[in-house]
Amino acid sequence: LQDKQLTDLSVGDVMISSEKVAHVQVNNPLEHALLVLVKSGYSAVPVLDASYKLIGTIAKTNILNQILGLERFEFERLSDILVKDVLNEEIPCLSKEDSLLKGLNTVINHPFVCVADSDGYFDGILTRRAILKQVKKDIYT
Amino acid sequence: LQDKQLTDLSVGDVMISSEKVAHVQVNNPLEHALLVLVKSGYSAVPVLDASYKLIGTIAKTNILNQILGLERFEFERLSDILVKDVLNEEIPCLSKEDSLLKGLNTVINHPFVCVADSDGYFDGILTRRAILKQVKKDIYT
Ligand SMILES: Nc1ncnc2c1ncn2[C@@H]1O[C@@H]2COP(=O)(O)O[C@H]3[C@@H](O)[C@H](n4cnc5c(N)ncnc54)O[C@@H]3COP(=O)(O)O[C@H]2[C@H]1O
Ligand SMILES: Nc1ncnc2c1ncn2[C@@H]1O[C@@H]2COP(=O)(O)O[C@H]3[C@@H](O)[C@H](n4cnc5c(N)ncnc54)O[C@@H]3COP(=O)(O)O[C@H]2[C@H]1O
Repeated sequence: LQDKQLTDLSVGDVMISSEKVAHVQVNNPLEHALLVLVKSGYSAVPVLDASYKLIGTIAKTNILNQILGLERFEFERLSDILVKDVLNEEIPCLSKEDSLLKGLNTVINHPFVCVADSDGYFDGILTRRAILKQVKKDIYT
Repeated sequence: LQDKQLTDLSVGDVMISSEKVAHVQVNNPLEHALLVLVKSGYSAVPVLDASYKLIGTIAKTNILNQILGLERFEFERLSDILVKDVLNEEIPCLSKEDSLLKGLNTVINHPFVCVADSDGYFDGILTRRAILKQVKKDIYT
């Protein structure tokens, strides 16, 4: 892995694997999801179901947009709305075996891309930072 | 610019210039800053002073962390706190003349980097997306 170039690597070689990825459950209330996002410091995280299948992603923007009323942010509504009502389902998805080059193409428009297996189980995320570190390695060798 | 490689370009060649960058003012209340962030959809933006000098950056996380009380998000406090009390001042900064290679090194740990001139006036931002688009160009040519 040390001497491999971006074009020889796969998504699985550099992704952050699932056990290290903060996520929320599809049936959590938004109040819980916002707490996870604020405490983890991440702007968006994957959304999984109870069997750890990938359902989509959720971002602070989605949650705050949902409670933005005419005069103020209506924070009391956070306990009434569920993640499943607000999540992004139209998300790109990669498999561990995909080339890192395909990963590069996908992160051009997405800060991170979810990785799942053929049955839809969540494997991890490919981040822009992981790609950029590899690019830097390639340039300096 | 079309045929130049990443190693031949400067930050100024690919940055988003200041007039296209959403920002907040150092004396705005957090309520205004959060509205700008939610409506623009950006997770973080630069903070400028009245003469358009670069002061720092502010992110949704900073604002939400500030109002996270023991039991709930205390949204009513948003009108009492100013951007200057919460902004990040320890930020990397580039100049238009810096090489894009130096820009690549900096975006490894920052989704975007502010660009300012020698007097501290805000020139624009260098984003990861701009760098990744150039990397893709280089690989396919
Ligand atoms: N706790 C931390 N420690 C050190 N650096 C931190 C950090 N939190 C954020 N960063 C830096 O800020 C970038 C943007 O984070 P953001 O949360 O907006 O956007 C993140 C977040 O939405 C997601 N992400 C990254 N790691 C994650 C994880 N372990 N669990 C869940 N989501 C993650 O992927 C996006 C892109 O991540 P990437 O690493 O390329 O880029 C990260 C990283 O460079
Ligand atoms: N309105 C929009 N239209 C299309 N795509 C959008 C978008 N808003 C966000 N994105 C996509 O999401 C990425 C992360 O946006 P984020 O707001 O977390 O993080 C952004 C934001 O904090 C800041 N940023 C980008 N453009 C900005 C602008 N015009 N004004 C102020 N801040 C900006 O730079 C960070 C990295 O931007 P980058 O372009 O690399 O990466 C962007 C872009 O790929």
